[in-house]
Amino acid sequence: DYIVIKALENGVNISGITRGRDTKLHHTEKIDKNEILIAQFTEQTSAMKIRGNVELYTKHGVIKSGE
Amino acid sequence: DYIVIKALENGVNISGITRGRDTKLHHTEKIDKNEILIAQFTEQTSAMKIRGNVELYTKHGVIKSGE
Amino acid sequence: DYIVIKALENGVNISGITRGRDTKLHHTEKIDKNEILIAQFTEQTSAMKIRGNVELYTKHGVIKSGE
Amino acid sequence: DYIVIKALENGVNISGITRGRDTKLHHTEKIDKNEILIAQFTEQTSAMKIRGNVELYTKHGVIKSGE
Amino acid sequence: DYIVIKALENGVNISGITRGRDTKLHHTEKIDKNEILIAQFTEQTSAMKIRGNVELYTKHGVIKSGE
Amino acid sequence: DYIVIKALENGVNISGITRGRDTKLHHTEKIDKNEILIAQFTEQTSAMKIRGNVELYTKHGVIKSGE
Amino acid sequence: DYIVIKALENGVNISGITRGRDTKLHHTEKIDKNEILIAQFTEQTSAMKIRGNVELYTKHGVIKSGE
Amino acid sequence: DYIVIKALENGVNISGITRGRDTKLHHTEKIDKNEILIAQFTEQTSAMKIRGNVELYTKHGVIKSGE
Amino acid sequence: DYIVIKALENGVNISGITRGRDTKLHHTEKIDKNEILIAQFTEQTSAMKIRGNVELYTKHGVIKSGE
Amino acid sequence: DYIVIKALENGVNISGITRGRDTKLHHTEKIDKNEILIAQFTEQTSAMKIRGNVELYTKHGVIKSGE
Amino acid sequence: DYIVIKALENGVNISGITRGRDTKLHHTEKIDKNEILIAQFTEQTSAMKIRGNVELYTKHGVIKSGE
Ligand SMILES: N[C@@H](Cc1c[nH]c2ccccc12)C(=O)O
Ligand SMILES: N[C@@H](Cc1c[nH]c2ccccc12)C(=O)O
Ligand SMILES: N[C@@H](Cc1c[nH]c2ccccc12)C(=O)O
Ligand SMILES: N[C@@H](Cc1c[nH]c2ccccc12)C(=O)O
Ligand SMILES: N[C@@H](Cc1c[nH]c2ccccc12)C(=O)O
Ligand SMILES: N[C@@H](Cc1c[nH]c2ccccc12)C(=O)O
Ligand SMILES: N[C@@H](Cc1c[nH]c2ccccc12)C(=O)O
Ligand SMILES: N[C@@H](Cc1c[nH]c2ccccc12)C(=O)O
Ligand SMILES: N[C@@H](Cc1c[nH]c2ccccc12)C(=O)O
Ligand SMILES: N[C@@H](Cc1c[nH]c2ccccc12)C(=O)O
Ligand SMILES: N[C@@H](Cc1c[nH]c2ccccc12)C(=O)O
Repeated sequence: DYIVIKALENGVNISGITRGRDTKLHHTEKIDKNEILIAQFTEQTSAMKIRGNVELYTKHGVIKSGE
Repeated sequence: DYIVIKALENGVNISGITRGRDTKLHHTEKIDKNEILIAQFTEQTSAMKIRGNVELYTKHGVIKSGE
Repeated sequence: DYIVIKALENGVNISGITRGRDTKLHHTEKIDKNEILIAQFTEQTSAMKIRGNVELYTKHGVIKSGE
Repeated sequence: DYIVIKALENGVNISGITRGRDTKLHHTEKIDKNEILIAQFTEQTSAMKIRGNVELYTKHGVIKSGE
Repeated sequence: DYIVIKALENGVNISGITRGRDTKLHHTEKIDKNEILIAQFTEQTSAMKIRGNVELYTKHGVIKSGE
Repeated sequence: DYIVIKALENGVNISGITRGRDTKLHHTEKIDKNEILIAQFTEQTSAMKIRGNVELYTKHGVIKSGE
Repeated sequence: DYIVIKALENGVNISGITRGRDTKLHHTEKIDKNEILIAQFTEQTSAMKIRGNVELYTKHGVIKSGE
Repeated sequence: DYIVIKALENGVNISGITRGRDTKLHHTEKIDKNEILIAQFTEQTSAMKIRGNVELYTKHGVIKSGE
Repeated sequence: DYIVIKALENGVNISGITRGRDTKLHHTEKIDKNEILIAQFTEQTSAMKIRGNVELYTKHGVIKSGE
Repeated sequence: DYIVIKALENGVNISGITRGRDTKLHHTEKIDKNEILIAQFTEQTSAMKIRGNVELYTKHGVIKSGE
Repeated sequence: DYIVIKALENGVNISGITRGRDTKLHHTEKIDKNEILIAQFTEQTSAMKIRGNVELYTKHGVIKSGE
């Protein structure tokens, strides 16, 4: 399972949230406008948090944040 | 299995509910308007509770809370 | 396998029913209007009972209790 | 595998039938009008019997008992 | 794998047929008009026989016995 | 995998054919008009033979024997 | 995996071909007009040969031999 | 995985090609007009070669050799 | 996984390419116009090369080489 | 699981991001206009970052970066 | 998982990229106009690079490089 994030503006943050008893952000990847991040869920990452304007492609459809 | 939550207002709460004999909230992630949380079910989390206005994308369709 | 329950009124009750020889309610989660609970079937929970007006999203479709 | 039963009247009975050599009712869950029961097949339960007016949601479609 | 049987008349018989070298009826469940039986294939049951007017829901479609 | 056989006349025969080196009929189940047999392939049964007028429901479609 | 063969004439032959190094017919089942044979691939049978007019139902569609 | 071959003329040849380091024809099955061969891929057979006019039914569609 | 190759001209070459560290052609099967080869990927074969005019049937669609 | 990247301009960068506790770029593959890279997720690679104008083909659809 | 590459011009290069810690080209297969290469992902190959005008058939659709 992976998701695809396309930045619609500069400075979009995608944070990985730890799997297990503890829940905290273990890494934040920054992408600028037109850059694309494709990220899997993994042994380390059981949730992700996205801040900034993006087009998000998932198995449940395409989600546009922002206006 | 993951779900996608897009906040439509500030201060949306997504709580993870413990798997096993005990049922309690183990973590609450807060997201503001336009932020997106993508969360899996895990060894720790067998249910989730969402408070606030969201667009929720799941395998059973898109659910809009709030008016 | 998970189901999604959106409360259409305050005081909706979602009870987990024990898996195994014994059949009893092991936990009741209460949600108010516009709150959403997403719950899996688990080692502890092999059935669920819902009281109150909800929109229920399952793999067999969307079910509206109440009028 | 689970089924979803929505009661259309009070006093609907859903009985679990034992898995194995023996075939008998091991538990009967009662639900009233507008209440919903979601039940899995399990190690204990290999058949179910429903008495009363319901809307039944299964992988083979929606079945309405009663008139 | 399960099938769903809705009785259209009183006194419908659903018999389970033994799995293995031997082939005989090990149990007959009786249901009356509007009652519903949902039954799995199991370690004990590798075939079923239905007598009486029913609506039968299976993965191969809906089958109406009787006229 | 199971098939569904609805008898359109009395005296329909459904025979199970043995799995393994040997190929012979190990059991013949007789059903009359409007009766339904639902039968799996099993450790004992790797083929089936049907004589008489039936509606046969399989994963490859519905087959009507007879005129 | 199984196939369904409906005889359109008397004396239709369905032969099982041995699995393994050797390739020969290990059994020929004869069916007459309107009779139906449903046969799996098995440890003994990795190919089948059909002679005579039939309607053959497979996962790749319905095949009519004969004119 | 199996394929279905219906001969459109007499003398159609279907050859099994050996699996493993070596690649050679281990068996050729001959079928005449209107006869049908249904053949699996097996431990011995990892490819097949067909000569003559046939209708070939596979998971990728129906292929007609010949004019 | 298999592919189906129908030769549209004489002298079509289908070569198997070795699986593993080494990459070379281990076998070339020649087919003439109207002949059909059906070939799996195997322990020996992790790629195939086709020269000549063919109709190629794969899970990604039908591909016609040549003009 | 693989993705397909077609470069729409020269100097497109596709970086592999390490799987595990550490999150850093372990390799960047450069492709020029009209070149295509097809890349899997692997034991080393649990995320990818794309910079430059591309057409990206994934299981969630086709994504065009750039204007 | 395999992909299908049809060369639209002479001298098309398809390179296999090594799986594992190291990322380099381990083999380049050259095909000329109208030749077709069908290639799997393998223990050695976790990415592929294509240079030259091709029609590329993948599970995510058909991709045409070049003008
Ligand atoms: N550490 C948590 C992270 C998490 C996943 N899904 C969640 C949903 C809600 C809150 C936290 C989470 C876990 O692995 O379970
Ligand atoms: N601790 C419970 C949490 C839970 C999951 N699904 C539920 C449904 C209803 C009530 C509680 C639950 C369990 O793992 O089973
Ligand atoms: N304890 C029962 C609960 C149950 C599941 N499905 C049911 C259907 C009917 C009655 C009870 C049940 C079991 O695990 O099997
Ligand atoms: N004890 C039986 C219950 C049962 C399941 N399916 C049935 C069909 C018919 C009659 C009984 C049954 C069994 O586990 O097999
Ligand atoms: N005892 C038989 C019952 C059976 C299943 N499918 C059948 C088809 C025909 C006749 C008998 C059967 C068996 O397990 O195999
Ligand atoms: N004993 C045979 C029965 C059989 C299954 N499929 C067949 C097809 C043709 C002839 C016989 C058969 C076997 O298990 O293989
Ligand atoms: N004995 C052969 C039978 C066979 C299966 N498929 C074939 C295709 C062609 C020729 C023979 C066969 C085998 O098991 O492999
Ligand atoms: N012996 C070869 C046969 C083969 C299968 N697919 C092929 C494709 C091309 C050439 C030969 C083959 C193998 O098992 O791999
Ligand atoms: N020996 C190589 C063959 C191969 C498969 N797919 C490829 C793609 C490109 C180049 C070579 C290949 C391997 O098994 O991996
Ligand atoms: N090292 C991280 C890389 C990663 C995957 N998905 C992510 C999402 C967000 C941030 C980092 C990641 C991991 O394997 O989990
Ligand atoms: N050696 C790398 C090759 C690779 C696969 N997918 C990638 C994506 C980006 C960069 C490199 C790669 C690996 O197996 O993981």
